[in-house]
Amino acid sequence: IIELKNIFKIYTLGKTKLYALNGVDLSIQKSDYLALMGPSGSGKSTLMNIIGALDTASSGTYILNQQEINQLNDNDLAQIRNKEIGFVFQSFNLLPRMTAIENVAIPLIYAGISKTERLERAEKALNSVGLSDRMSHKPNELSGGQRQRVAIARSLINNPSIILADEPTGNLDSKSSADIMNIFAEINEQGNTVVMVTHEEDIAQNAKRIVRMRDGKIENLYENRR
Amino acid sequence: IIELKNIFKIYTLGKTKLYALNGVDLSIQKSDYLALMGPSGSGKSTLMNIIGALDTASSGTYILNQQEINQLNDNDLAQIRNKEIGFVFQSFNLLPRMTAIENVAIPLIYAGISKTERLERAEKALNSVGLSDRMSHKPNELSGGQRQRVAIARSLINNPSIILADEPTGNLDSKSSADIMNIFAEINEQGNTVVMVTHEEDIAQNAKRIVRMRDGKIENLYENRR
Ligand SMILES: Nc1ncnc2c1ncn2[C@@H]1O[C@H](COP(=O)(O)OP(=O)(O)OP(=O)(O)O)[C@@H](O)[C@H]1O
Ligand SMILES: Nc1ncnc2c1ncn2[C@@H]1O[C@H](COP(=O)(O)OP(=O)(O)OP(=O)(O)O)[C@@H](O)[C@H]1O
Ligand SMILES: [Mg+2]
Ligand SMILES: [Mg+2]
Repeated sequence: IIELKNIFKIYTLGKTKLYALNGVDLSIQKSDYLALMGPSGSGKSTLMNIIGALDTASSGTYILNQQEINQLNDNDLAQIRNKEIGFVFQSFNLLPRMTAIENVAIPLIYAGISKTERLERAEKALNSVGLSDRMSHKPNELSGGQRQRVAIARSLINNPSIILADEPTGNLDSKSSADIMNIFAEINEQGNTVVMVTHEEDIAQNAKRIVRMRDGKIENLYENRR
Repeated sequence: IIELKNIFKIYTLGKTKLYALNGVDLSIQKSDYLALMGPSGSGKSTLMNIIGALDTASSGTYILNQQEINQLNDNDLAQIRNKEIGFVFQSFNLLPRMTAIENVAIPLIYAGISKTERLERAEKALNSVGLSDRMSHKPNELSGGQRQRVAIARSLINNPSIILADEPTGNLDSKSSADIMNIFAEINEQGNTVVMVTHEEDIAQNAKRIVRMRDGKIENLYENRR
């Protein structure tokens, strides 16, 4: 369902060109569970942003669910981002002046859900990540790992068919990490696709396949025998 | 050099009182190397902020280098924060409109160092964390792990005698993490004190002592036999 061919992402700073992605080919099937690993700065977040339709490649093709992404108009793209894809950002990107429950409910506004149902579903999502007693806290009244879990809850709220999680356990202790891995396993067993960036080998072991990047390219890709 | 006795940190939200720190006693000697671990929300960052004189306790005493912290005036506190203590924040706290080298040089402005020397020293610090080719990038032109390394470089620039690092390798791959652990080991061998929050057992193994927190209290504390 995700087909990336010869993807380049080039930044121009003054006279230098920086190849954040330097010719990436990647195929992801429905209900795949991929761990994306690699050194700091190797292009993982850049690749995730392109897969998530949050950024466009400088060149190459991206076919998502049989549609060429750069042929779609803004409305179609927004629809995909909101309904098909759940994104957990490496730096969470929570709205600072809204509470945890309000932050989690935001994707449902776009989906046209009533306020009562939005808050009910947001409460349920926060419960599933262990934050039922932090719902009315704003981000600056939460710990780092609590903010990360709010971001995870928000990504799940629309029941997306593709979860893209960039370092979802980077600030979590082993128990909280295990809870998140259980959630992702469950989502994947229901037929959804999970792509997760991680720098921790133990976390990567939860995936079906492990893809390693280096210097803007995919270095190797192997099945994860568990 | 760090003596915390019966430290409480209480937040009042509406009618509820939240005990982020619920009676903490901790002694840290000169050239100690402590790893602080515990579940998400257990009070690690709150404790670090109090040790770093960035926040004040609701009650209890904190003696730093034989001085009771809440007896000091603002000037003395600012001096300590700038010259004695290097702080790596869990969320980095870089200034978005300045480049990496400018961000790293900031603590030296307060110290009254000339601009030429500031940029020289900042360049050296960025070099030590592997970012010599990213000096003129702004934070939004850097990867998550690169921002983390800029925050680490900034904390070291004044050669502080106490390093407080909150999840310094949360976004780093194994090679970058190893580089940071080597830097901390070196600083510690020179007689400086390191306190590091981490959720990764391998990273904690670099420390001399491991302190575990739970629900705002210290649960146990043991020597790390390496
Ligand atoms: N301003 C605030 N108002 C209310 N509660 C707060 C505030 N700041 C923090 N808290 C609460 O205090 C507790 C301790 O927070 P702290 O950031 O110290 O946790 P932590 O151990 O660093 O967690 P993590 O591993 O997730 O970073 C958390 O449960 C958090 O919700
Ligand atoms: N706007 C930009 N302008 C210039 N260079 C950029 C920009 N954004 C990212 N980069 C560079 O692109 C490279 C890839 O960045 P990316 O965020 O994808 O890395 P990453 O693999 O996610 O790293 P990390 O593990 O540290 O999060 C980095 O070297 C970074 O410096
Ligand atoms: Mg990244
Ligand atoms: Mg914390």
